[in-house]
Amino acid sequence: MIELSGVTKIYQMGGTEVRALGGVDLFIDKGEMTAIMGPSGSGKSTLLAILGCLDVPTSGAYSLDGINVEKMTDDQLARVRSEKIGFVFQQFNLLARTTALENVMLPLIYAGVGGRERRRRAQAALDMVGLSDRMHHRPNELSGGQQQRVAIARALANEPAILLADEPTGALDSKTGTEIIELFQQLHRDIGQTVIYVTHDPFIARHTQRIVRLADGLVAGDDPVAHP
Amino acid sequence: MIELSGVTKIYQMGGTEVRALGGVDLFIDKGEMTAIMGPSGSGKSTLLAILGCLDVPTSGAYSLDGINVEKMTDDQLARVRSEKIGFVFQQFNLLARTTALENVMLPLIYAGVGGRERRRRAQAALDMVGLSDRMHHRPNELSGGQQQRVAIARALANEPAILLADEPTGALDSKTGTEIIELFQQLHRDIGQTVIYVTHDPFIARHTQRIVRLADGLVAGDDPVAHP
Ligand SMILES: Nc1ncnc2c1ncn2[C@@H]1O[C@H](COP(=O)(O)OP(=O)(O)OP(=O)(O)O)[C@@H](O)[C@H]1O
Ligand SMILES: Nc1ncnc2c1ncn2[C@@H]1O[C@H](COP(=O)(O)OP(=O)(O)OP(=O)(O)O)[C@@H](O)[C@H]1O
Ligand SMILES: [Mg+2]
Ligand SMILES: [Mg+2]
Repeated sequence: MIELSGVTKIYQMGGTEVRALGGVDLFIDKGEMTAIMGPSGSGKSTLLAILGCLDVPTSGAYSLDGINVEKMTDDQLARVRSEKIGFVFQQFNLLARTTALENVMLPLIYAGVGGRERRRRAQAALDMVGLSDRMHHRPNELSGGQQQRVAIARALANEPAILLADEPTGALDSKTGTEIIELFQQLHRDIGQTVIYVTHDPFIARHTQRIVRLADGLVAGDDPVAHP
Repeated sequence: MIELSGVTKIYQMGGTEVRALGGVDLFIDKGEMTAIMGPSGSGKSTLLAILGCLDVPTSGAYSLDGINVEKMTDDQLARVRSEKIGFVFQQFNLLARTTALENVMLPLIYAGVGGRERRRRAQAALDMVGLSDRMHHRPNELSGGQQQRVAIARALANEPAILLADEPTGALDSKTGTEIIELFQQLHRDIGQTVIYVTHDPFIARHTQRIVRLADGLVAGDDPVAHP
């Protein structure tokens, strides 16, 4: 389903080289639920961006459902993203001038969903994350954790086959964070979603089947979770 | 030192009213170290912005070192902020087009610190948060946790009398987060800094002398910590 081989990401900065990823091999099956952990700067967001077809490796290969991603055109990448992938960004990346509801409807527009169904699905997604009473607020009229939950609702609204989430509970208190990760578990069970999330929180990471650990741009550990 | 009486913050949205703060009384002594906790949307960032003179109450009074803040002019507020307060924003608010070092030097410029001393202090602050090797990166060339640490270094560079931090470890792994909060404890001890930070993490909150809990815009609890 997801196969990375020898993936590197190297930034040239003047005379020096920053190795964000130094050669990652990773195999993730359809329908698996995986957490990615590691220290600040270890390459987690970089890895997730490559998995989500938002960035390309410097070298190495990425095969998604048997298709070589690094060989795709921009149009093909855009189609994969809108059809298969829901992405929650570490810093949310909401559109500032539109409401929570409009932000959540956006991927549904790209997916060609009609007007009434779009509104219904977006409202349902916002309801799932506890924000029905904040639908018409713009991002600067929302708290940090509310913005994060809008970003989550936006990623879920199209019921994507693959959910990628970068620290989805980072701005949330433990009760709200647990509710969100239990929502991910439920979608994973009910619609067989492949879920990959980055987290710093060991308690949140234990809600998965497997934990991949990064350190300095390399996989340092890859272990099953005893009781997800 | 810090005295809030009957502080409210009310937003008018079309026909409805959002009570971000519904009447807060709070007394914080010079040199105290306090954590503010509470669910997402309970008013923590709103409270911190008022304490940091970045926002004004809808009603109620704020007395800082015996001076009525809600009666100050914009110029007086700006001077209080640059002389007394270091603020770490929940979403960092770094300048996108300037490097980490330049971002950290900015408050030192406002405080009238000379060129060479500014550079020395900014480098020392970045070193304290473990980012000496990322000084010349711009924010989009830094990981989420590295950006957060730049925001922290910026707040500390001027050795402010009052440090206000909105979820300063939210984007950090537990080891790096603990290092940061121990740094706050050390400054609190060594220079008698008044430290107030918002956190969702109960482990991080226990590194203080006192925990204030908000719920729905009101103080719901205010208790000493047994072993800070
Ligand atoms: N400009 C605004 N207009 C309307 N409502 C607002 C505005 N800013 C904040 N709010 C509302 O005020 C409430 C408190 O917001 P605040 O940012 O203080 O919460 P918080 O405790 O920091 O939450 P979090 O833990 O999610 O960061 C929220 O319910 C939010 O929706
Ligand atoms: N555009 C860039 N140019 C240069 N270096 C970069 C760039 N983007 C990221 N980096 C570096 O690559 C490394 C990995 O970054 P990444 O964002 O993947 O880390 P992370 O594991 O997500 O960290 P965090 O937990 O702090 O979010 C970091 O050391 C960062 O400084
Ligand atoms: Mg990251
Ligand atoms: Mg907040």
